[in-house]
Amino acid sequence: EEIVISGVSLKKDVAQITMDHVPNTPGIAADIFSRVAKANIIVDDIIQTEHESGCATLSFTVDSGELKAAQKVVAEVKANWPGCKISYDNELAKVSAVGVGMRSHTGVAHSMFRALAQAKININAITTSEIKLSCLISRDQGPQALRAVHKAFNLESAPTRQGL
Amino acid sequence: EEIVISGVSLKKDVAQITMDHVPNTPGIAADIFSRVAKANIIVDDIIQTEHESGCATLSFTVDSGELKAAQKVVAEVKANWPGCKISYDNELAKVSAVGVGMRSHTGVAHSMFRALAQAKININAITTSEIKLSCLISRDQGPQALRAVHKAFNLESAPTRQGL
Ligand SMILES: C[C@@H](O)[C@H](N)C(=O)O
Ligand SMILES: C[C@@H](O)[C@H](N)C(=O)O
Repeated sequence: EEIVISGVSLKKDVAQITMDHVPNTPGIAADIFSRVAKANIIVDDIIQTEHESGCATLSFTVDSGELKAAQKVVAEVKANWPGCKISYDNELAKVSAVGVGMRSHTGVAHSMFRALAQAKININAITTSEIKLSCLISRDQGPQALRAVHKAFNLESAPTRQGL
Repeated sequence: EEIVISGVSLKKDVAQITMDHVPNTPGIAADIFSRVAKANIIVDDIIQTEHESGCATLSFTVDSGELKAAQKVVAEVKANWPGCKISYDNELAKVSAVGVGMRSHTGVAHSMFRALAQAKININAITTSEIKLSCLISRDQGPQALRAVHKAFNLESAPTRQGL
């Protein structure tokens, strides 16, 4: 598969809010995001996985500056579903490989994950779309991750700085 | 925020492989995807969240027809990390809202999740990018979900059928 990566980018100030043990029933995500929308919080990515136990892990990312507002909203969620475990991480960055024609992520994922592994960088979260593969990593490893992924795709030009 | 959704799409035959309790240390994702790449499996989305206990949930989607090949690869992963719990779901579809200028997903997410909630459709997984918000739902609710989300964004033209 011809991998056509046109660029690698780094978004530096990312904060993530994770809600673990959220009930996996219709209406929960709508309730959470109606509160987030009411508080006018700008959300970057939303990631959800589900677990065998019938609950889900739902997390979203915001710019670091919006974390306080997001924490207030999510505290309301906790009041509704006391069993849900909430955690925050305000030390993150997002490194992304962008390319058109990524009919499948297999080759891109393999190259990108290997580049981060060889640089001893842990991947905290992953999200993909047709044109982009993004990994959340710790902020202090951002520049190193950008260089490692950039090299993995043999891109000669300087990487673009801000989130594509 | 002016939400500019240009289309809603439905990808019908989606299968998801979920690996729960995966060690959250550098190199694990690279190892999994080197096996997936070797088996020439075409991966659609990759979603990972992490848990407080120091492990992660990593899942990926393939066309239903590739599930068998993916199961073989993932069985090797299980042999490496016996503590990891693997589950499959071959009854999924992916409904997506696509639009440019989605600087933030807040408004789109709220509308889409509310539309699915009102149609009593459960959201199994979520993944986003700048131009797209996707939800995995059960395959038999696909057409209903497409109509509900399409209506939520007041799109007059007929929805596009296959995954955008
Ligand atoms: C967890 C949450 O996404 C739930 N499954 C819902 O449909 O709202
Ligand atoms: C779980 C997996 O993504 C691991 N954190 C890694 O970096 O490979």
